[in-house]
Amino acid sequence: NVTAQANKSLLPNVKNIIAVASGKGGVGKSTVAANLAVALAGTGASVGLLDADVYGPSQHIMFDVAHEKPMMKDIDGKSYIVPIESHGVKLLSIGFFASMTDAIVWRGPMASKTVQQLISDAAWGDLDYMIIDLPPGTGDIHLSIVNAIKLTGAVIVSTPQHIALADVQRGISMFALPSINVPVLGIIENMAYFTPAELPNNKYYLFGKDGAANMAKNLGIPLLGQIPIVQAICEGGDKGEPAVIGTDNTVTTAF
Amino acid sequence: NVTAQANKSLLPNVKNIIAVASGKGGVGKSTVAANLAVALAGTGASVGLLDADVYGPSQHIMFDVAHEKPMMKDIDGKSYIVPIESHGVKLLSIGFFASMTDAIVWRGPMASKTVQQLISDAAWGDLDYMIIDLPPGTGDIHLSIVNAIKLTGAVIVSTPQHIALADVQRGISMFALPSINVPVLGIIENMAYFTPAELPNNKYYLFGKDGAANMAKNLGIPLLGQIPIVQAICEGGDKGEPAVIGTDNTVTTAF
Ligand SMILES: Nc1ncnc2c1ncn2[C@@H]1O[C@H](COP(=O)(O)OP(=O)(O)O)[C@@H](O)[C@H]1O
Ligand SMILES: Nc1ncnc2c1ncn2[C@@H]1O[C@H](COP(=O)(O)OP(=O)(O)O)[C@@H](O)[C@H]1O
Repeated sequence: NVTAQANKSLLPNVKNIIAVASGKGGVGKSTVAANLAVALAGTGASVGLLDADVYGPSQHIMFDVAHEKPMMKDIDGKSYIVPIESHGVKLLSIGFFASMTDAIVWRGPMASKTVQQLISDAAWGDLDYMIIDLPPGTGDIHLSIVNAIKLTGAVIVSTPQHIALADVQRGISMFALPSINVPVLGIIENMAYFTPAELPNNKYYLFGKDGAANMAKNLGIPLLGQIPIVQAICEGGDKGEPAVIGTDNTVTTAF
Repeated sequence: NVTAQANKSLLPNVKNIIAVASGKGGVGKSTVAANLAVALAGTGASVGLLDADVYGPSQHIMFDVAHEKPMMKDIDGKSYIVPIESHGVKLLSIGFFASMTDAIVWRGPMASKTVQQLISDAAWGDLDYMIIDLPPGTGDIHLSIVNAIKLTGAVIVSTPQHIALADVQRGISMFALPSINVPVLGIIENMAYFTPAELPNNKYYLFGKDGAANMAKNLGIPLLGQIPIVQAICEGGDKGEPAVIGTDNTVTTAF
């Protein structure tokens, strides 16, 4: 516990550390993290992005640097990993360090250790923001990150359906634990609706309407935005060029 | 290893055991498992569904039996868990046995053990099919299930985007391992497109076009179907009434 306190002095040169969380996989958490980082960098801020989604790292793909290998750099006789720069963001992902086809690799203590290294043994430099892409749900990686760094806050990404909300509640409960105590800065409702170009006044609520928005209202947590399903967002993820569409501006101004 | 062989005699009264897998969360794996089970039951077959998605069980919600508690039954002096029946399917989920708001509960060995109990200590009876809803990705739960039961085969659910395909490949590689050796019966591409009622001839490829379908073709694995995004499917999941829409018939005939 003394160690835990001491370790919270990691990343002293980063002004704001924001974790992006989700109740379950596939809600667009990594996409929001990527686009948030790029949007913040677009305002002139210096931004880092730590891909801690150990079971499914994707930031190295979404920033189109999947085949790069981070260099090492000596500072005062100690060796540090140098983040890769792309789209104005400094990036480290465990995706850089594992073969793309490893079936069962990053489990338990080894995964936590690797994430810790990407925090304490990396040359992040001075940053206005660091965005941390957490694994979906709750678990050991979350605990070890929260114990290692002083998080400014967490943003929770959800889709609208009711069935997703119990998972969101679980995440909120985790951040509220006294031993964790991370402020939830807001909820982002992703894939909130679809509007075809041919019918610009129509909103199709494919995954339900306002589920996460209502939850935010009921819990008194800010709704940072409702992002529609936009093909360009998905294509951006595939191509490695974050689309920074729509509500990311709402989200950035929220910070 | 002798134990592994012996254990593969579990569930001797089940004719076909089909695992539903996915490379990552949120692709609709649980939805496909639920609707496949209901569709098969609709053909007159006796069907069981084992929710082994320990980190995010949802079948008890999707079958609208979230608040039921399975009974115990004595057979030859041993106590067995009685599956809950809903929509013609016999169902067991670890969701019946954990509080809805437990933040960090089902980890590692405890999760595997619980799943094993739902297999060996449950009164499934004679079944034509058992569908197993696996956790997303690959890991210990997959290994322990595969070691415990002789799987007829696995169905992999994916969404179309390129970024999802590496994860699918990882799952295929796992099933192909000699120590695992489970036939991949096919790939289902879910959320393949959206067609608004007002524009019935339009297909919007919101998450990309044919990604999983092309992968299936390239790997010589049957494409069991391409399921569109249909609001009724999502609403069915929220309400607890599996929608059994569209390609589930294709999928059922595939069996
Ligand atoms: N608003 C959106 N519109 C269209 N596609 C999206 C949107 N948000 C996310 N996606 C796509 O959905 C997929 C899943 O998103 P991802 O960020 O990987 O989810 P998670 O990190 O929660 O598992 C990705 O292919 C991504 O490009
Ligand atoms: N084809 C579809 N059309 C509309 N909604 C869908 C479709 N498939 C799945 N969904 C919805 O998407 C959400 C995620 O599906 P789920 O089966 O829980 O995914 P997974 O098990 O892969 O995490 C659920 O709310 C579900 O109802």
